[in-house]
Amino acid sequence: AHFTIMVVGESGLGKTTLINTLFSTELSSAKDYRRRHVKQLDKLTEVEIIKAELEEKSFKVKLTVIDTPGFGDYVNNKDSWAPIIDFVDDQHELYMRQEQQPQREEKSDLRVHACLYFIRPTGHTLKPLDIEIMKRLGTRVNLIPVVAKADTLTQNDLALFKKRIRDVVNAQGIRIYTPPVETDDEQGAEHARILAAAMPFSIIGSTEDVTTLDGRVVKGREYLWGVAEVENENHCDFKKLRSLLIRTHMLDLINTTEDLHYENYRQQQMET
Amino acid sequence: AHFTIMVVGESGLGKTTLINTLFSTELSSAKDYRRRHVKQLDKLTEVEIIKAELEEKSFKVKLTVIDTPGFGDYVNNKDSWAPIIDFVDDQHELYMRQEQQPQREEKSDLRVHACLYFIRPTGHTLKPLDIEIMKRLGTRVNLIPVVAKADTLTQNDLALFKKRIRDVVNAQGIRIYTPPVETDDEQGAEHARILAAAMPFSIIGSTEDVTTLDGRVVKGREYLWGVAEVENENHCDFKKLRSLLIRTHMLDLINTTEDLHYENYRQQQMET
Ligand SMILES: Nc1nc2c(ncn2[C@@H]2O[C@H](COP(=O)(O)OP(=O)(O)O)[C@@H](O)[C@H]2O)c(=O)[nH]1
Ligand SMILES: Nc1nc2c(ncn2[C@@H]2O[C@H](COP(=O)(O)OP(=O)(O)O)[C@@H](O)[C@H]2O)c(=O)[nH]1
Repeated sequence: AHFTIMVVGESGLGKTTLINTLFSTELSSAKDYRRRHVKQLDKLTEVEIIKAELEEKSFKVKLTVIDTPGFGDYVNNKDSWAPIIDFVDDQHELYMRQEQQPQREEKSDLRVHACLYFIRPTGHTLKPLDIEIMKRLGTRVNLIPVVAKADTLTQNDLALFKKRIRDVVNAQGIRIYTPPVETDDEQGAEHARILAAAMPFSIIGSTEDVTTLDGRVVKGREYLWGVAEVENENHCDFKKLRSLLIRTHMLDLINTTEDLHYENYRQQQMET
Repeated sequence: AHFTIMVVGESGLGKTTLINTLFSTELSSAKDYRRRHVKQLDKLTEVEIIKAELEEKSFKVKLTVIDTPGFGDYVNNKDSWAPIIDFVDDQHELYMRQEQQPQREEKSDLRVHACLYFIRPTGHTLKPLDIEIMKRLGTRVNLIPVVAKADTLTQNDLALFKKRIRDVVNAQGIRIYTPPVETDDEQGAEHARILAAAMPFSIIGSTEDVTTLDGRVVKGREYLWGVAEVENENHCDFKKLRSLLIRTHMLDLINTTEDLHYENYRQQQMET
């Protein structure tokens, strides 16, 4: 299987760390800030393609992570979403042309199956730039917004922040990926409802093993006042996100990309 | 005495909370995000002037806080520093004109004695916009950069982040306020060195009383994994900042503003 994830968000929101945490793979060093900032000075939001082979339990997945260094980091971010939106459209375009070939050998396919959009945890509300790009992404790709660095927010702050984000998403008509609820599978339906109710997922990322105050060794962020745990569902929604992406909904993410988003793109191209 | 502080930084960095924590005064509600965001939609970085009477121990201080809502929050932040820099210059201008009057009654004086610049705790380095505005502020006002929401960073992250900020500040020639070291007062000199070594000060802000895991009631942020304490010097530099601003260096901040920054401004005006 071939699974392509795109991570979008300004630098410093823990995107690299989250990918490494999700896939327990050192795809790139989170500390390598200098290299990525050099790219930003070219004032070009490039997309960085990072490939890896994953062996998640019983299946082997070709994972591609599309990073978007520089997005939102400039003094002037006007149209900084354009390279990202173009990239998504281009993959549909490339696939479409390959499909139209009389001889169709092994197609290269980088169509994005899931786009994780990282929201800065200000505690206030979505920024104008967030709204601009999420609107454009939501109609083209399975958009999964996450609250980055959720260990910045107390329980109350987080609940309020999530509510405000959901209000703005509804008011602005931003399309978010929602796990489908199958009526014939009560347990699966319940799981889908739980996932949907938790969105946007709050995220804490870490590949470090640390020891909690009560002696457990966990993946987490060790502060002087305690350990924020990645896999503790009271601390954040990391397990829900991982479950959605890798366990329960990878197939649905792939299918909706091929059946819905790709077909939308083809139709729009045919009409113009 | 009349003390004017300016807080500069994008929204959501805890500026309002910090002012309330510093002065134990509800100057404005940190939760009132909606009102301030309305101003931003006018695409105008205004300055908001908040006045209060302070009774700090033995002296009474007329405190004015200049807030800068909207700074850095737009899609295009080009020249968003201009209203802020203009405001600082304008206060010198206004004072200068009053001084030049034949009849000089009670002058109104809003010259900024200290400018707290809030740095977003990305863990990476200063953003281009930070550098742009700090360069311009540093030559006009006592500039005190702080690492906002320092409870976002683990001990190691924080130390590295501070070091990188100091490297960029030096490389870019940004002028930071440094407490003067008087050679005839060993204790004061040692205190000044300790303050200077801690810069940029890491900040955690909170006006809430919470109970720590070991039963103490403190000002802090209560997470499920522990309490980040405002006045614990292992957790952040809040006490150092408060000491500098209110206890040990308020007079020096006022004097350098009147003797150094104001005189610089006057000279530049005379020469043109
Ligand atoms: N508070 C907090 N910091 C994090 C988290 N994940 C990563 N970081 C830190 O944030 C900084 C930037 O992380 P990085 O993964 O490089 O962010 P990127 O620029 O978005 O790829 C590093 O110092 C990380 O240790 C998190 O969940 N919470
Ligand atoms: N993690 C963290 N959050 C803070 C801190 N200070 C304030 N906040 C939260 O950040 C959000 C924005 O604070 P506010 O003072 O309104 O920020 P402002 O927009 O810069 O004035 C609120 O939810 C605060 O509770 C802090 O030191 N650490």
